[in-house]
Amino acid sequence: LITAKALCKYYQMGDITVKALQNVDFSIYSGELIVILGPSGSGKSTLLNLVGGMDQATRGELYYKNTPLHNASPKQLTFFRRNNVGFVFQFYNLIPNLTAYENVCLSAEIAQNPLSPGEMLEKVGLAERTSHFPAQLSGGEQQRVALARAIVKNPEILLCDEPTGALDYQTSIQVLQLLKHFCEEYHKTVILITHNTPIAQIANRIFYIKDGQLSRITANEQP
Amino acid sequence: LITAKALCKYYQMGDITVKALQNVDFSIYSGELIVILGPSGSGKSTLLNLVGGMDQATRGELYYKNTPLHNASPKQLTFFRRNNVGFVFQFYNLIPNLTAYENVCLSAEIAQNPLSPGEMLEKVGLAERTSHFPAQLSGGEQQRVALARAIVKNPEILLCDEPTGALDYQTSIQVLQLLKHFCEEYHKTVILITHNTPIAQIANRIFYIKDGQLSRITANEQP
Ligand SMILES: Nc1ncnc2c1ncn2[C@@H]1O[C@H](COP(=O)(O)OP(=O)(O)OP(=O)(O)O)[C@@H](O)[C@H]1O
Ligand SMILES: Nc1ncnc2c1ncn2[C@@H]1O[C@H](COP(=O)(O)OP(=O)(O)OP(=O)(O)O)[C@@H](O)[C@H]1O
Ligand SMILES: [Mg+2]
Ligand SMILES: [Mg+2]
Repeated sequence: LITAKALCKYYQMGDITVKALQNVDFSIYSGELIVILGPSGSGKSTLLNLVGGMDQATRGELYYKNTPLHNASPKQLTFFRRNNVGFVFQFYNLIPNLTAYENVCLSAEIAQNPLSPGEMLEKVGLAERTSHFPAQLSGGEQQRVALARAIVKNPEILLCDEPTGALDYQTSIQVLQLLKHFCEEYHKTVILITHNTPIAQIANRIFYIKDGQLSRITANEQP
Repeated sequence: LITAKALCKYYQMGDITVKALQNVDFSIYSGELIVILGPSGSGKSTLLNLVGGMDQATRGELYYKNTPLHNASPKQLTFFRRNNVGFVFQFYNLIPNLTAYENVCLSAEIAQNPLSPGEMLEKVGLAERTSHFPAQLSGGEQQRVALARAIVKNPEILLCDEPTGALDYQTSIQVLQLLKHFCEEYHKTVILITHNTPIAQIANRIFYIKDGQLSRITANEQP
């Protein structure tokens, strides 16, 4: 479904070139749950942003179903993101002047085959917080609305950047089970960033990132 | 140093009253490292915001060195926050159009007895990112600048809301050791929110919060 060849992302900071990603090669297959694991600053968010068409590579190739993303126009990338990708960012997910329910509904409206907003909010345990605004929700509650908003679009690819970082163990398990269920039941591809190693157990394969490079890929026998 | 009696925070949402905190009683002593532990939505950030003078209680009493905070004027609260409290929020800590170094310097400028900005950035492992803007830093790097910015003020009380939520194990340990060192060496009071139980090991005492109430307090023999 997704192929990367010699993918690079460099930032020029005065005299210094920051190599956020260097020569990354991989393939991701439809229906897989991939975890990207690595330390702070290693390049995980940079990689996710490239795969999701949120950002473009400095060098190298990136394909979605054989369509090149690395040299796509901004218009083509916007089309790709809207129709094929659901995103849970590390921060800043929600529209501040819409309620939780309205945030999820807005996302459903721009989708081709959306799921039910009320049902998604119930699945993340927030049935009683639907009329709250983001500022009236706890950090973890905001992140759960963000997940409901991404999933309701029913996208082919779900990209999640540290979705459970601000959530306690119990809520994390609930959210991860929802992701796994979404991946298996609807045959979606889920790519999940975490620095929390036990979480990686739910993956089909784990991509280890260190200093901007893909150091190894391991497969989980029984995720 | 800090005393709370029957502290309550309620939010009116139409017909429903959300009891974010209910009848919380505790004392915190100078030089203690307190961890507030509890599930998502249990009231941890609400409690921290009250203690830090960022918010005011609906009912009950809150004292800092016998000075009441619960009925202080906005002006008095601003004075209290500026001179006595260093804060690391769960999100939105940094000024986006200042570099990491400038963010920490600004904080040092408004303080009475600041520490060295360059030194604090080095202590959080970001000596090579000082000229980066927040948008050019990873999630974990931003949080580390936020910590440097809070500590450089040399405040009596340091309040940290999930400071290591977005950080990997190694960086978390580095940051927590810095907090513990700051607490012991300068005899400061540190209050730290986490949902991550192993982190609570560094505390002198742990405040367990559940459904807006302080369910119990335990002491660590050997933190
Ligand atoms: N816009 C930018 N300009 C310059 N450097 C950047 C920019 N964005 C990221 N970087 C650098 O690239 C590196 C990788 O960043 P990235 O955000 O991908 O890390 P990460 O693995 O997601 O980290 P974290 O776990 O802390 O979120 C970091 O060291 C960061 O400083
Ligand atoms: N401004 C507000 N208006 C209405 N309800 C609020 C407001 N702020 C917080 N709440 C509610 O109060 C409860 C406690 O919120 P709080 O942010 O203190 O939780 P928390 O323990 O910090 O959670 P997390 O670990 O998810 O950050 C939550 O259920 C939240 O929905
Ligand atoms: Mg990141
Ligand atoms: Mg919170």
